This record gives sequence, structure tokens and C-alpha cells, in this order.
Amino acid sequence: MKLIFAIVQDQDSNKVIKELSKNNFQITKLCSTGGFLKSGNTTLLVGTEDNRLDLAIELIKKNSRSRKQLIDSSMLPYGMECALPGYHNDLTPYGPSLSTGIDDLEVSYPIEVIVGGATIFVLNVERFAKL
Amino acid sequence: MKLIFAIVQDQDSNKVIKELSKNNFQITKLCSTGGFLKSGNTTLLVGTEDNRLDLAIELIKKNSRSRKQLIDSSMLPYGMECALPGYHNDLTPYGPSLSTGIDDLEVSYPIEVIVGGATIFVLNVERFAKL
Amino acid sequence: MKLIFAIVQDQDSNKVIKELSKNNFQITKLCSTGGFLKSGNTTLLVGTEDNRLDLAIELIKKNSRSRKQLIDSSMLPYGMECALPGYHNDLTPYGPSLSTGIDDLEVSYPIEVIVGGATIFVLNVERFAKL
Ligand SMILES: Nc1ncnc2c1ncn2[C@@H]1O[C@@H]2COP(=O)(O)O[C@H]3[C@@H](O)[C@H](n4cnc5c(N)ncnc54)O[C@@H]3COP(=O)(O)O[C@H]2[C@H]1O
Ligand SMILES: Nc1ncnc2c1ncn2[C@@H]1O[C@@H]2COP(=O)(O)O[C@H]3[C@@H](O)[C@H](n4cnc5c(N)ncnc54)O[C@@H]3COP(=O)(O)O[C@H]2[C@H]1O
Ligand SMILES: Nc1ncnc2c1ncn2[C@@H]1O[C@@H]2COP(=O)(O)O[C@H]3[C@@H](O)[C@H](n4cnc5c(N)ncnc54)O[C@@H]3COP(=O)(O)O[C@H]2[C@H]1O
Repeated sequence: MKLIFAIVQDQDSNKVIKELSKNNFQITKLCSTGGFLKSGNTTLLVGTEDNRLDLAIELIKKNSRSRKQLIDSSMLPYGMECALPGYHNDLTPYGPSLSTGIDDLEVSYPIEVIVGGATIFVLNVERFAKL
Repeated sequence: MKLIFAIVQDQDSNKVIKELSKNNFQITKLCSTGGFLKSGNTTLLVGTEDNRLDLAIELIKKNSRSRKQLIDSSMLPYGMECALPGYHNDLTPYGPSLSTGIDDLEVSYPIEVIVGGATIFVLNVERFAKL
Repeated sequence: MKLIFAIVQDQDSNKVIKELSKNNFQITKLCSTGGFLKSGNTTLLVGTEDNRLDLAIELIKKNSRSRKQLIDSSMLPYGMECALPGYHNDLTPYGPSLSTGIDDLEVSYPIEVIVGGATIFVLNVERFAKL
């Protein structure tokens, strides 16, 4: 038995849940917030037999997609090196990086952040029970 | 150390928390939603020593129970084979299964779904700390 | 890859998130409630490479702290042995323990509870993916 934690964008969560349900997966939905963009997203818990893990991941992948989101540079944690215009998920900058630490001269400008389709953690379940 | 994720119905969550607390378990409560019935339920996190795991599970089991819930067939994901009247937790239908995919002729009717007492996932904790 | 569940007090959560973010950790925030004090707290999910686990824990520790909270004895689960004035995190009482089970004569009085900085569970991740 595996327990999947899948963090998806709110816009994709209903579609992901529907497709998983149609394929007889059971899902529990937790409302969550991204630490960086501070906007709402959805964390799904999906407990599944080991032999159906790949199907669950495939369904999540097919029903979620990455999107570009514009944020204001002033909302970044102070002194943070940030890529411009996007930010690769492995945290290597797409473009020239720009320090936001220039104190009073700090001018806010739009930064484009690429939010991925789904971030997935698969954990091993030691014991599963329906009581 | 083990971390229990226990998904219980909202009606049982206070009783489960109280009984666990009286037995010196510590609990964190997360509000959650069922993927299928889309109604609120409660996900409890209980970190416990290995030798108290059985007691924690026993207390959760004693203080939660399954209930029948009527839902409208129109809210099922389209084209979903659904058991009538209930649905066994291992996803084998209780009764004759009925396809909800008959397009325009689709008439909505009440379907009884049996929601279990508690769904429990036990995970192994690599490291535990109170800082 | 490890997945950290860190339960911190609401007052510390923004600082912890900011410091983790500045150090290139990614975080998902879940709103939660303590089972005992029933007040809001924050559960953070932080997925990190194994070799950055110690840094993540160090940052959480530095940016969260324990606080004393006064609660009314009447809100304790009935019949619960409770330490006076505080309660050590390993659940051994600080002072003389006092039964709250004396029925009609029960008089409510303030009890001091010490809420720790952060409670941390580290789980092993079998599979990680950004889809
Ligand atoms: N310290 C940082 N510096 C610069 N850019 C940063 C950053 N942290 C995040 N980003 C960028 O911002 C996007 C949204 O992050 P957020 O934290 O709001 O929302 C995140 C977070 O809630 C969750 N998440 C991703 N990786 C995680 C991890 N390792 N642990 C816990 N949660 C994670 O998935 C959501 C989407 O992540 P995704 O990677 O697709 O997309 C991320 C990433 O492209
Ligand atoms: N694809 C499907 N087709 C037909 N019937 C379905 C179905 N998915 C769920 N059901 C039925 O509906 C009840 C409520 O499911 P729900 O998803 O709202 O609420 C669920 C869900 O939040 C959680 N849960 C159960 N198994 C889970 C799993 N493997 N992974 C994650 N969450 C699970 O526990 C709650 C109660 O589950 P329980 O099994 O007792 O009861 C389930 C089950 O009898
Ligand atoms: N059965 C009990 N009897 C007497 N005193 C009790 C008690 N349960 C908790 N306390 C005390 O009350 C504080 C707040 O607990 P609460 O459950 O609201 O909030 C907790 C809970 O949400 C979470 N937590 C701590 N240990 C946990 C565990 N093993 N499993 C799940 N959640 C845990 O972290 C928060 C802070 O915990 P912390 O230990 O620092 O602080 C605890 C502890 O000092």
C-alpha cells in the first residue's frame, strides 16, 4: 500500500479527483497554501495498492498542467535571489538572476513564476485499515 | 515512532480526539473533504511510539462508526459504475451495479453509500523531534 | 528525498516559511488545529533532498519557540490527570498532578500549558515527481 501526497493547482483539483474516482481510486482533499506564492492550492491524499500506483500518477499527470503566474517582486522574501522571468522547478533560474536586496531603491516589478502541474510524494504505508 | 493518518467522519472526530487525549496521545486535526461524496470529513495526525500503536488504533475504531449516506446519482462522476445500494470498502459492489452513463435518458435517483468508520494509514517515522 | 511534517504555532509559521524559502526550500502550508488546546496551529510540508534535511530542521528550530498558554481546567477531557502548572512534552507532569474528575464539586481554575516550538516528523519518500 502506498500513500500519495499530490499538490496540484486549485484549477486542476476537481478534474484530477473526478478522473481518479472514475478509476476507482479513493481520495481525500486537503486545502493548502503554497509557501512561496501564498496562493491557495490543493493537497490530495490517495491511498492505493502498489500495483495501481503508476496508474494513479499517470491520471494525476494527465489532468494537471503547469501555468505561468505573475507576481510582484515586492512579495518575495527580502534578499532573495530570484530568477527572471521564470523559475525552473529544480530551482535553477531561467534567465539572469536579480537580487531583490537593494533596500530603499527597491522598485517593484512583475516577475513570472512557472507553477508546475503536480508535485508528488509517494510514501510507504506500514499498515492500512478500514475500521 | 509511527505517524497515523486517520480519516474519520466529522460526527466522530471530537469523540475520537477526546478518547485519544485522555489516553495521553497527541493529535493534530486537519479539515478535509471526501473525494467522492465531497462532504467534509476530518483527517487526524497522531504520532505515537511503536508500542502504543495498537492502543491508538483500537481507540479510533471504538469511537468511530460507519453510516449510510444518501446521495443523488447525478453527482456521481459521469460514466461511473456504481454499486447499489452500498459500496463495500474494498470497492466490490454490494448489490447489482448500475451504469450512470445513459446520456439524455439519465434520470437522477437516490443511491445509498456506506461511509466507513475510519480509514487508517500508518507511516514509519524516520526522525521525530520536539524543538 | 524526505518529507517533513512540522507542526508550528500560528505566530511562528510566516517566519519559518520565509526563512525556509530564502534557503530554497519549497513548502506547503496546511491549516490545522491542536487536539488538546483546540486552537489553530500550522502544519508545514517540506519535501527536501536528504542532504539538506538537517538545514531545514535547523531553520524550523531557529524560527519557532515555545510559549505558555493559559487554559481553563473545565476544557480538559473529563477525568484527565493533568499536570499543574505545565506539561512537559514527553507528557511527564511538571508539578503535582490533579485529577479533574471530582464531579459536581468541580471548580474551574486556570492551568498553564507549555506549547512547544515545533513538533517534527520526518518520513521517507519512496518516489518524488514534479509532473
Ligand atoms: N524558494 C523559491 N524560490 C523561487 N521560486 C520558488 C520557490 N519556491 C517555489 N517557487 C516557485 O513558485 C511556484 C509556486 O510555489 P508555491 O510554494 O506557492 O506552491 C508550491 C508548493 O505548495 C508545492 N511544493 C512544490 N515543491 C514542494 C516541496 N518540495 N515540498 C513541499 N511543497 C512543495 O507545490 C506548489 C507548486 O510548486 P512548483 O514547484 O510547481 O512551483 C513553484 C516554483 O516554481
Ligand atoms: N470511487 C468510488 N466509487 C464508489 N464509491 C466510492 C468511491 N470512493 C468512495 N466511495 C464510497 O463513498 C464513501 C465516501 O467517500 P469519500 O471519498 O467522500 O470519503 C472518503 C475519503 O475521504 C477517505 N478515504 C477512504 N479511502 C481512502 C483512500 N484509499 N485514500 C484516500 N482517502 C480515502 O475516507 C472517506 C471514507 O471512505 P469510505 O471508504 O469509508 O467510504 C467511501 C466509499 O464507501
Ligand atoms: N493529552 C495531553 N495531556 C496534557 N497535555 C497535552 C496533551 N496533549 C497536548 N498537551 C500539551 O498541550 C500542548 C498543545 O497541544 P495541542 O494538541 O493543542 O497542539 C499540538 C498538536 O497539534 C501537535 N502535536 C504535538 N505532538 C504531536 C503528536 N505526537 N502527534 C500529532 N500532533 C502532535 O503539536 C502541537 C503542540 O504540541 P506540544 O507538545 O508542543 O504542546 C502540547 C502539550 O504541551
